[in-house]
Amino acid sequence: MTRTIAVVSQKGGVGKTSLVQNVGAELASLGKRVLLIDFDPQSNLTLGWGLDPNADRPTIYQAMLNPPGALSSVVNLRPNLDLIPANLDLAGAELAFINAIDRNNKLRKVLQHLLGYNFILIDGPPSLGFFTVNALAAVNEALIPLQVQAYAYKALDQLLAIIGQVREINPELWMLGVALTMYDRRNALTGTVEDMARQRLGESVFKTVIPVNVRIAEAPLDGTSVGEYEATSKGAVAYVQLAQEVMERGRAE
Amino acid sequence: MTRTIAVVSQKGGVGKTSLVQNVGAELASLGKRVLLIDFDPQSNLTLGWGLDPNADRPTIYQAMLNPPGALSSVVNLRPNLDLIPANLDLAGAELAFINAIDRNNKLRKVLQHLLGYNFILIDGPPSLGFFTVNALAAVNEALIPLQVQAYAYKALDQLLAIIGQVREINPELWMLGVALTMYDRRNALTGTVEDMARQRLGESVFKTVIPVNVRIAEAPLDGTSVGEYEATSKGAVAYVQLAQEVMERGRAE
Ligand SMILES: Nc1ncnc2c1ncn2[C@@H]1O[C@H](COP(=O)(O)OP(=O)(O)OP(=O)(O)O)[C@@H](O)[C@H]1O
Ligand SMILES: Nc1ncnc2c1ncn2[C@@H]1O[C@H](COP(=O)(O)OP(=O)(O)OP(=O)(O)O)[C@@H](O)[C@H]1O
Ligand SMILES: [Mg+2]
Ligand SMILES: [Mg+2]
Repeated sequence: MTRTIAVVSQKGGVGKTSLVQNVGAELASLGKRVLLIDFDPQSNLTLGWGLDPNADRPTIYQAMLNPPGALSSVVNLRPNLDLIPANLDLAGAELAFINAIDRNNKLRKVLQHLLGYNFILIDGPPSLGFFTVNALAAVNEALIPLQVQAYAYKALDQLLAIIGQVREINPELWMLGVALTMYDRRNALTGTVEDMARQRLGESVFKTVIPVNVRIAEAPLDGTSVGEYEATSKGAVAYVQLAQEVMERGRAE
Repeated sequence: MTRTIAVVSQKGGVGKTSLVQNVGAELASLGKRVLLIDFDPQSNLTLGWGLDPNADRPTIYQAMLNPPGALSSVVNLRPNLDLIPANLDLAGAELAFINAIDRNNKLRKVLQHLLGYNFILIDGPPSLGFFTVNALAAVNEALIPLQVQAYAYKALDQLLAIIGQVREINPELWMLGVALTMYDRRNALTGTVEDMARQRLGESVFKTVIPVNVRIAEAPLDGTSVGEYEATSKGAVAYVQLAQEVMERGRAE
């Protein structure tokens, strides 16, 4: 069975793209067949793998317009690792599908034509509207990167409420967990937010935390994951652990 | 004359809200009459001043629905410093005004009823659509916080293109400048992005840079600016300098 995971948060800059790129890369290097989907018109995930979003190739938007042809939007990145890129045209999708009865299931219909993967990870934009709802409606699992800061923590209520609402159209949707990101043991704010999160969310907070590590921010300039960029860095080691924890937490089938 | 400034970037988490809160607070403490407008449905600026977005009070959305009554949405924060708060209802504005002929000028009409300020600063959401266009259409100056990282730098092209397009409906719109944020002298990435930005944008990059400083992230938990939270911190000192540079760079009247 394919595990499908939407990585979502309406708070900007919390590490959604970094998580999808790096957890995806680690799962692939563990032998899992992985597909990443860039579902943000800003197309940072596409950029992060060194691709030009404006190159003349089909993107996730074309796949949504013609789901049976979705495979032609797939780009192979590494062994076991594929990507469906995005570009700014995707921003037009919200308006294009505004009157479609199945507007919330456009992405779900694409996934139905993408078979043979062990994992599909979707990178969402920093908003709560059409794209986040589509991403959550398309998958079985939601993963929330939680930057250990005040605004990101305060955004949780709203996000959990949206996940609850999407369950009405996608009863399979399950909360895989919350991963603490940009964790800096040296400052008190990290501890404050971590305590609040673990108290409120308990076991659904991953044990693995992703530390602040400049290598994570440098790797996308090279068009690669932090594991490839510098495998011994704190960031790379943490993402290996997080990928393993994602595998362990998989729903008992 | 009132200087009106939109603080915009579609990249998430680059310091838009922090810049509006802290530059606004410093301008007010220099004796300028300042109005901040929270124009992000996530209402982080409202939260950052310790207010509950869900309290029963009019917000920027009510002001857009009835511009002549805009003053009733104004909340006084400190001497010389007012705020028009936001809440999640604002997310409904995009759809509510979708067929309005003046849809891009809804915020501009609000500002026409808010007189007597020396500065009006607008905090935008991390997207390029309705809200960012409205914010840019409403003001004379655009200020872009540029986090010194790869994705934020790559977002510049698109943002500058949008500012150019909005000039068609708002010929007064002028580029106040680009302020480097989350600057960390210890890592090479900061220097790489700074060099790229200064080479490409020259003088429009502010001399003042905003360093990574945890006090900036802690202050909103106390509902206050970094200057009030810890005036001697690196973050507070930098925001005093940035506010002064904003004042100096004002268009020659
Ligand atoms: N653990 C980390 N340590 C240091 N830098 C990080 C870390 N995680 C992400 N970054 C950097 O911080 C910035 C924000 O991360 P990223 O772009 O992945 O967040 P996002 O949630 O996808 O943002 P957006 O809301 O704009 O889509 C990027 O420049 C990224 O390289
Ligand atoms: N110079 C800084 N040093 C350390 N932390 C900072 C700095 N500036 C902002 N922050 C923190 O980083 C996070 C992102 O900043 P902020 O929320 O202001 O960005 P934004 O661009 O408004 O985000 P969004 O795109 O979600 O609206 C916040 O938690 C904030 O407190
Ligand atoms: Mg992203
Ligand atoms: Mg903000």
